[in-house]
Amino acid sequence: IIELEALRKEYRSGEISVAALQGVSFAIAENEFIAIMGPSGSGKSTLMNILGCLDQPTSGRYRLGGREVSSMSDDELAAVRNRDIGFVFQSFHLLPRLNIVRNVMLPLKYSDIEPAEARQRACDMLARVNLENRLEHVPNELSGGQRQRVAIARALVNRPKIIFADEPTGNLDSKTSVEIMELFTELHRAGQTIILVTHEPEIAEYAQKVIHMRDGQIEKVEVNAPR
Amino acid sequence: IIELEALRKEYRSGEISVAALQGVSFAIAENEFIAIMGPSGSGKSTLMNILGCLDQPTSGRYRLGGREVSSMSDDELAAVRNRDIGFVFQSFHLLPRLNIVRNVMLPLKYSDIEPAEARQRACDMLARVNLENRLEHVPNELSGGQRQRVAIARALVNRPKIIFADEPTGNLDSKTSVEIMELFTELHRAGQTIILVTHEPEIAEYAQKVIHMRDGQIEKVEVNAPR
Ligand SMILES: Nc1ncnc2c1ncn2[C@@H]1O[C@H](COP(=O)(O)OP(=O)(O)OP(=O)(O)O)[C@@H](O)[C@H]1O
Ligand SMILES: Nc1ncnc2c1ncn2[C@@H]1O[C@H](COP(=O)(O)OP(=O)(O)OP(=O)(O)O)[C@@H](O)[C@H]1O
Ligand SMILES: [Mg+2]
Ligand SMILES: [Mg+2]
Repeated sequence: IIELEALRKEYRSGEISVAALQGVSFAIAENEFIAIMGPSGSGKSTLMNILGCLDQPTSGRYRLGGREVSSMSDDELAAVRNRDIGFVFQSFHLLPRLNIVRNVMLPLKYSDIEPAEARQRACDMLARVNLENRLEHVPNELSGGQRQRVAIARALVNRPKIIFADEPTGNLDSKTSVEIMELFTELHRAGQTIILVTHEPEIAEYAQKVIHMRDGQIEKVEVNAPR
Repeated sequence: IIELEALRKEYRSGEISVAALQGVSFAIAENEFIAIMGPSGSGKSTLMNILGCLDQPTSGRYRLGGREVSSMSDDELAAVRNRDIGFVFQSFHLLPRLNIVRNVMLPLKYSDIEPAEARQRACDMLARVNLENRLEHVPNELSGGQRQRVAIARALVNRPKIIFADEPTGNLDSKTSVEIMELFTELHRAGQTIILVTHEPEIAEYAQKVIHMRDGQIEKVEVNAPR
């Protein structure tokens, strides 16, 4: 479902050029559960943003579901982002003025789901991450880990084909982290493809394979023992 | 150096009232290294904000260096915050339009240190967290873990008496986390008092004591084996 060939990403500002990705190639099959690990600054979020169609590579090819992403129209890209992809950002990106139900409803805005049904789905998803008693709150009235859970709920509410999660348990205590990983495991068993970035080995163990990155390249791929 | 007596914090918005701290009492001696752990939403950041003089309790008493914080003037509070306290925020709070050197220099602005000296200290601190090759960058040109390290550098640059660090390794890979904890250990040996919130037991092990919180209260205090 995902094929990357010699992907490069360079950031330029004036004279300074930062090579964030230096030739990344791999393939991910449908319904795989992949973890990505690597040092701070090794290119994990940059890679995730390109995979999630939020950014473009400087060179190289990215095929999603067999289609060349660079040749998709803006409308096609928007449809893919909205319908097929769920993204949990490392820094959450919640809208500060909306309460958490309305934040979680956002991905459903362009779907053909009725507002009442959308609201119900958002509330259900928030209940699944144990936030049913905070529905009227806005993000800055919540703890770091509560905001992280809202970001997770929002990524899952449209039941996307592929879930990209960038450090989804970074602000969560061990018990809550296990609850979130059990939720991901359940979604994986139901058919979803999951790609998650983590720096914690115990979290990476929930995946089938672990891609190790260093300095913008893939260093090795490990296969986990089946659970 | 820190004494808390029956501290309570309640957030009110209209009808809804959230009891974030429900009677917290403890004391921390000078040059202690304390970790605070607990489930997401248990009140850790709320407690840190009150200890760091960034917020006020609803009731109860907080004495810092023997002085009642609630009876300090605004000027005295500002002086304490600027000179005696260094704070690493769970969500970093870096200024987006300043490059990282100028972000790290901020706490020195009201000190009697010359700008050239302040700039040198900021660069040194950024080198200590391995960011010497990113000095001209602004926060959104950096990875999550790089921003976290800028937040750490900024908290340390004025050599504060007390360091409060709220999840300082949440976005860092294991190797970088160890480097940061070795830096904190070094500062502790040099006399600083350190209070850090973490959800990772391996990080809490660097401290002398671990305060466990649950539902806005202290559940228990563990003493670590000496390292
Ligand atoms: N401004 C606010 N208004 C209402 N409730 C709030 C506000 N800020 C925090 N809270 C609530 O207070 C409780 C404690 O929050 P706090 O941020 O201290 O938790 P925490 O232990 O740091 O959690 P985490 O590990 O998720 O960061 C949470 O239930 C949170 O929803
Ligand atoms: N807009 C930008 N301009 C310049 N350099 C950038 C920009 N965004 C990211 N970088 C650089 O690209 C590299 C990779 O960043 P990325 O965010 O992908 O790292 P990461 O592996 O996610 O790190 P972390 O684990 O700390 O989140 C870093 O060295 C970073 O400084
Ligand atoms: Mg990242
Ligand atoms: Mg917190």
